[in-house]
Amino acid sequence: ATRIVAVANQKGGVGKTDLTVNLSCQLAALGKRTLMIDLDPQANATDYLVSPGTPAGKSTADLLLDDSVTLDEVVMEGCRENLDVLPSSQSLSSCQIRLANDINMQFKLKKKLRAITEGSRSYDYVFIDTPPSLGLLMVNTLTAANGVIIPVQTQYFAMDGVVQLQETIKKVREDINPSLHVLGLVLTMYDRRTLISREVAEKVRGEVGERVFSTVIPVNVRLAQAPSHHKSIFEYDPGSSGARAYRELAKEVLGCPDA
Amino acid sequence: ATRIVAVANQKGGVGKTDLTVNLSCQLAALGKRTLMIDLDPQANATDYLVSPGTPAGKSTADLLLDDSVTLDEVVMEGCRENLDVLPSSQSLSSCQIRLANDINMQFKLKKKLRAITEGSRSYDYVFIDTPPSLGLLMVNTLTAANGVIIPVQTQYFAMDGVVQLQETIKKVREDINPSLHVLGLVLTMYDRRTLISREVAEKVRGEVGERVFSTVIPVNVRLAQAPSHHKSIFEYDPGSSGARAYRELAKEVLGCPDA
Ligand SMILES: Nc1ncnc2c1ncn2[C@@H]1O[C@H](COP(=O)(O)OP(=O)(O)OP(=O)(O)O)[C@@H](O)[C@H]1O
Ligand SMILES: Nc1ncnc2c1ncn2[C@@H]1O[C@H](COP(=O)(O)OP(=O)(O)OP(=O)(O)O)[C@@H](O)[C@H]1O
Ligand SMILES: [Mg+2]
Ligand SMILES: [Mg+2]
Repeated sequence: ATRIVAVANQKGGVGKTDLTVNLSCQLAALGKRTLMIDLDPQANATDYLVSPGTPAGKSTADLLLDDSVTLDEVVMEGCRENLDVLPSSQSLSSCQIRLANDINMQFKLKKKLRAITEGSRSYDYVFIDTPPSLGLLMVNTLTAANGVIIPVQTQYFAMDGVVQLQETIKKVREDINPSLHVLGLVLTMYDRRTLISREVAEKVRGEVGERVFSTVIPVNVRLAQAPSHHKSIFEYDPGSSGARAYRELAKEVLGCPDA
Repeated sequence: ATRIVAVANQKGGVGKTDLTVNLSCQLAALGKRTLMIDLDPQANATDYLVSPGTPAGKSTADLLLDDSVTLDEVVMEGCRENLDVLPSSQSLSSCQIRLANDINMQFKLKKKLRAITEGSRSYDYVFIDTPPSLGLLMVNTLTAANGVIIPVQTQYFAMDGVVQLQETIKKVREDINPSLHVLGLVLTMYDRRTLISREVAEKVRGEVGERVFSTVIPVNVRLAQAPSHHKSIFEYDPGSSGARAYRELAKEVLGCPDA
């Protein structure tokens, strides 16, 4: 069965896009048929992997706003070997307003993904990059997904946001999507020289009910540079600490039991 | 006249909260009567400055959702000398949905701030911390403010977001708030050892139409630690590079011409 994984945290700048892109690329490199969906109007994940100047076709905005648009029309095939992409665009930001009065607004993504769950497109993994908000795009994502990975930056404000997200996931699971479960938390932007990173890491491991992956994504400037070259960390600097961390994380994710 | 300044950037984790808190504290310390408004449902700015265990009264959620609640009922006076705070709470996140059908939804904050602009409460500066989104809370902020400071993280994804925000500000200025103007951009989280920081800083200074403040906020772990002690950077480590940068920024902000 296809693992449809939301990469979610409503706190900004915690490494959601970095994780979605690099985990998708590594699983694809390991032979898993992977689809990366960019559901953030800022389209950072799209910008990261897709070279500038690539002609823009339809985006996830069209997929959510136009009932007649199909997944097949939007998908960019072979962005990397084994990796397809559903690109985002800024027009996705009007989504919240335009769908606000549609009674089926939270099911838009789920319906379009039937091409995968019930149809002819088969993927092993689908990863969904989300914006820093608990609004309509997040609700669509949690309604359509069966798993959630939560990147948690090892800085002071991390815990509050996680608790609120867990409550939102619980509500979606109870009301509309019983298959939704948290695959785990990933500690990100870890700076082992600082006490605050170590303190937050211990606090998260100690207090959170879900699994916290053993792999920690370190602060590594190579990760910040790779997007400007439109290369995954493996293409840009395969020997870097960032690349090594994502290889380890991919192994852990592959080892996740089906819930 | 009161300077009502939105601290805005829809990109997450670029230092909005850090800037709002520390700039408010420094201007208050210099003798300016200052009000800090937390308009982010994640309430990081509130958490930063207000000690845990302080009894929670009303929040900006009540101010926006309840027409009968006044500014006076919500304000926490004397959070620091010369500094008052309008605290946020998680209940602000239901705001977008609950106000969606209210025809006057974008004027809620502006009306409540009349207690300052037309009434008896006088402040020299009002700073508004905003969430990473261009939704209803941002529209309320831009409708009520007369100035905008845009923190820009010196990393690859910085420029796209700035352009979209500039367009939003322009639209609000033309349609409903002619007094709205950008005071300037502040380069944040600058790491002078990395090429990417220097490249993004040059690009922003070279391409952006508005003023870019000379002061740059450096990456400084003391800034990341201060919130966990509920102290401004000046209380926590007045000799740090972060504290020195915010003192310089406060001088530049005081020197801003009235538009
Ligand atoms: N481990 C890391 N080391 C160094 N830089 C990183 C790391 N992870 C991410 N970055 C950089 O930090 C910035 C924020 O990361 P990213 O965009 O992945 O966060 P996000 O959670 O997707 O943000 P948003 O909430 O705005 O979508 C980006 O410029 C990214 O390249
Ligand atoms: N110059 C800096 N050096 C080191 N750490 C910083 C710096 N500025 C901010 N931080 C830390 O980085 C994290 C993100 O900063 P902050 O919360 O101010 O960003 P934000 O733009 O308000 O994020 P959001 O979009 O989620 O509201 C916080 O943990 C903060 O303490
Ligand atoms: Mg992102
Ligand atoms: Mg903030």
